[in-house]
Amino acid sequence: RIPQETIRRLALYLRSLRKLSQQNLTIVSSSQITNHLNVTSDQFRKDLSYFGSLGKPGVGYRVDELIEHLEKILGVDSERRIILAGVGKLGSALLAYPGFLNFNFRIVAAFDNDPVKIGKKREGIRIEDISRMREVVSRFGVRLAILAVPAESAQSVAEKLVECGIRGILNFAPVNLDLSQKVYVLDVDMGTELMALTYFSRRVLL
Amino acid sequence: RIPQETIRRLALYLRSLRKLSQQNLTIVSSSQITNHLNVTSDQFRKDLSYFGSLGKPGVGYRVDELIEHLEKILGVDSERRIILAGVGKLGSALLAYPGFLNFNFRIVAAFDNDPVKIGKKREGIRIEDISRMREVVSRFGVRLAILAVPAESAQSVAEKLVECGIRGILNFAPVNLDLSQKVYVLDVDMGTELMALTYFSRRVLL
Ligand SMILES: NC(=O)c1ccc[n+]([C@@H]2O[C@H](COP(=O)([O-])OP(=O)(O)OC[C@H]3O[C@@H](n4cnc5c(N)ncnc54)[C@H](O)[C@@H]3O)[C@@H](O)[C@H]2O)c1
Ligand SMILES: NC(=O)c1ccc[n+]([C@@H]2O[C@H](COP(=O)([O-])OP(=O)(O)OC[C@H]3O[C@@H](n4cnc5c(N)ncnc54)[C@H](O)[C@@H]3O)[C@@H](O)[C@H]2O)c1
Repeated sequence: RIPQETIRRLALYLRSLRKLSQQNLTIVSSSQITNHLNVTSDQFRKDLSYFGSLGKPGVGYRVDELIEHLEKILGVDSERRIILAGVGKLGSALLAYPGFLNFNFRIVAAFDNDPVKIGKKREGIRIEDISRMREVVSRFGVRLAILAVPAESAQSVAEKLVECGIRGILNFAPVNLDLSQKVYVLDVDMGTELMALTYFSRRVLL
Repeated sequence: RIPQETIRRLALYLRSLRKLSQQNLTIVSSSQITNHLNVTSDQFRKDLSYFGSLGKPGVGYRVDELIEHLEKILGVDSERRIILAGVGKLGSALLAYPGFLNFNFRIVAAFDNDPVKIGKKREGIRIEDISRMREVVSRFGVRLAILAVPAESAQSVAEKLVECGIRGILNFAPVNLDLSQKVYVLDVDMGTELMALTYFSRRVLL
């Protein structure tokens, strides 16, 4: 099993390589790729070693080749459709975020249970009633969902997502979801991030 | 140096322990604390071992004692003031989020450069002009900031934050900030999270 941290770093390498390609660089060293990232060249080589050998020591890495390789590993070489559950303050901001398209993610449908919101269009997407989720998910063949409902309804909405065939949930609600092995949950907990920030910022060089 | 992942897990243990304390449990086992978290009891014991010995093998952990200990390590035993730079779609959602208070974080000031927004009140906070940041930061004695400005202004605004004495930045802009050693930056990159989700959700049990 490949560690989650390795996959997150691959995504950062992909972002760096895309920038280097915009600067018309064709062959780069590992330190050019990991510049500005808190990553050593050793860690970079170790991360890539999980996926076969790339680049030649002393010669460097071909930017276009490495981009293509990473896009395939990360599955962003083709469009990924996602659905959004909960179109509140955070959900609306996520719906309007153009950055997801940079990595081939497109929110194709959004669901809520607030009668005032259902039927309205936001960013070109009609807000659907949560009861219509199964029908819409199977029509679009979606496997991924963003969960942005309040903490008290997160577990029940997440169970509905799994029933509809969703296999990956990006969870913003500050609760630990208890779901079957059939689904992978990634939590984005901003409270946890701020605590980590507090801890490490107190230890920087003064 | 303690790994970032360990500190994130401590924050998750604290959240679990608070729930257990609400259920009036006074002594718990490590597996009760790590239940619903993708963490083994071994990992839990290893994480705690960085901070001295806690709990007795076979007897378990005192919930109130462990909560107090973790709150002190994570620095959430006293109020942490934070400022917000960028009050757009995401910044507004963060400003309205009550969850930060659960861990003693309070947004005390918000800054923007849009003349239409400056002077308006949102969630009880007056949006200030970014040029007044130094004065407000030193008045409140703030060390932490959330950065929610567009990617193209993130580097320059981050540099201003460091000049004002900010020592920790939670960065939502999808760029690698190049800052002095005096500041700790934690990136929340939702594109990276979605890529990791794509990778792992394709490998769950089918
Ligand atoms: N706002 C933030 O910056 C922020 C930050 C971190 C975490 N969160 C978390 O993200 C989640 C959303 O936060 P928010 O600020 O957007 O809240 P919000 O109350 O503004 O939005 C929640 C939305 O979910 C809908 N909803 C409620 N129950 C539902 C159900 N059973 N089925 C479908 N839709 C339902 C509501 O109608 C509403 O539109 C919360 O769990 C919150 O804790 C928010
Ligand atoms: N919206 C999302 O869900 C989302 C998700 C992931 C990442 N992000 C990132 O978060 C950041 C904010 O996103 P958003 O959707 O809220 O954008 P937005 O355009 O709605 O908000 C940006 C705000 O920053 C202000 N601003 C611009 N330049 C500034 C400067 N120099 N000084 C002070 N304020 C300045 C603008 O006036 C605006 O209010 C972006 O970098 C974006 O890539 C957003």
